Amino acid sequence: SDILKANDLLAQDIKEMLKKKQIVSWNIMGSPGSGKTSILERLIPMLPGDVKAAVIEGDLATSRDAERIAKTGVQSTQINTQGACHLDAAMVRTALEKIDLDDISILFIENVGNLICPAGFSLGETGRIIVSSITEGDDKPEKYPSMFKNAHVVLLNKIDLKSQTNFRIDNFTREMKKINPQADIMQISATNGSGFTELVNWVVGRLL
Amino acid sequence: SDILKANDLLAQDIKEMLKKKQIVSWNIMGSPGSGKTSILERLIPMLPGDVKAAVIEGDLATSRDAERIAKTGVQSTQINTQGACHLDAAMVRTALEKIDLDDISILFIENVGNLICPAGFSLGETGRIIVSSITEGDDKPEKYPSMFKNAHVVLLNKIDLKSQTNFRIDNFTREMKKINPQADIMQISATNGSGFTELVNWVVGRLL
Ligand SMILES: Nc1nc2c(ncn2[C@@H]2O[C@H](COP(=O)(O)OP(=O)(O)OP(=O)(O)O)[C@@H](O)[C@H]2O)c(=O)[nH]1
Ligand SMILES: Nc1nc2c(ncn2[C@@H]2O[C@H](COP(=O)(O)OP(=O)(O)OP(=O)(O)O)[C@@H](O)[C@H]2O)c(=O)[nH]1
Ligand SMILES: [Mg+2]
Ligand SMILES: [Mg+2]
Ligand SMILES: [Zn+2]
Ligand SMILES: [Zn+2]
Repeated sequence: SDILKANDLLAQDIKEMLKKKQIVSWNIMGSPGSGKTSILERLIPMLPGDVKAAVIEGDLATSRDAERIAKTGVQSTQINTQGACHLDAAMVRTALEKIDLDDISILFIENVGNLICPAGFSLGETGRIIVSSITEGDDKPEKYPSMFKNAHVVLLNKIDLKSQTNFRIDNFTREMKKINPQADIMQISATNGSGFTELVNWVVGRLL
Repeated sequence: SDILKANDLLAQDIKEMLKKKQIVSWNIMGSPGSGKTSILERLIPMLPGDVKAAVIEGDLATSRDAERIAKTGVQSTQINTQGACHLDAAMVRTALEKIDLDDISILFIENVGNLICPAGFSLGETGRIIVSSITEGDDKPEKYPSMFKNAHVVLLNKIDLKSQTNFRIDNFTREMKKINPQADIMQISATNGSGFTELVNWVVGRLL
């Protein structure tokens, strides 16, 4: 449609601009409360000292997430979508004006909590990180395929709660193999740090 | 917009039709994996023997949820939205043709897992049940206000996991008081049955 086409043209501009500045960008998506902000809160302080990050936060309302991120010391700006269920390239381009991009090597964009709509809107990102918490159940890839199809990595968060759920990792990985065999899958816990050494290596290994 | 207006007209038809047949209908909404289907699986067998229910299941893909519900013995039909992020009145009217509405006193409609988009589309329901799992965090009402504003009841599910989270019930109820003081709030667990006697009474007390 025309809306999508206009979005993709703008996304392409953003992509080329970030590439010129050698900034890698990650569009972080997942259900409400899957742990996107918690993951960033733990990940950012673990980055090597010479790797500077900035964060664009997207929510319908409140600046709670941007405020949480700001406590880690990095640049953080909040987009409020006023009811829109996904970030789009126009919103991101406006937010980028509020960030000093010199010295930045990673841009994280936390999308609105939504396992469907954000999948359709490129933000000009290098790639997509999908956060799927084990408390949501292991059938999410087949029930929400468009979200998982384009993931570079799926972070299986809240792994600390696994023993209290009926989550079967082999079920999840089998479903992912069908729709997106290239995606990495990482079991992590933002609350106890499990899996974060591997996650930091994954992120740092993909710097430009 | 025109789309919303057309939807609301169709929803009104559904509403009047169900009212004539003395069928109460509940639009069940919540994030992916918040426990909507699990709640129905436990609730339906607990209904009094003379209270017949039917269920319309909405998902992007798969018939997994309708199959789970069918095991309880009630009529259950699956809508696959083919990518649409919410059910609308047109989809529900088509699904209603697959259900024998005689003898039914309750229609449950499980909406697509999404804490944003379904709020904008009336299905002709009597009212809305919002499922918010405590694992998602206690800031969801303020971050996703359109969903919580129109709830008749909020089911705080997965209360069995409360001790392993930082969920503060008073935070949640205080936020709900600001945006929707009329809504009932019930703490429940679909896995261990906690709160279900009260939930059954709430549902049965609202039969037509
Ligand atoms: N047990 C456990 N809880 C977690 C973990 N990660 C996050 N949480 C909790 O999950 C809830 C939601 O975390 P957030 O980081 O706010 O989730 P989010 O995905 O950013 O939420 P939205 O931005 O609103 O979509 C909070 O109560 C966190 O403490 C984890 O690994 N284990
Ligand atoms: N610990 C715990 N887990 C629960 C509870 N209710 C549901 N679950 C688990 O949560 C996961 C998702 O449950 P579902 O009932 O499929 O959730 P849903 O909201 O219907 O999911 P979608 O239809 O995909 O949006 C499953 O692994 C359930 O076993 C509960 O009260 N406590
Ligand atoms: Mg967040
Ligand atoms: Mg379900
Ligand atoms: Zn949308
Ligand atoms: Zn939508």
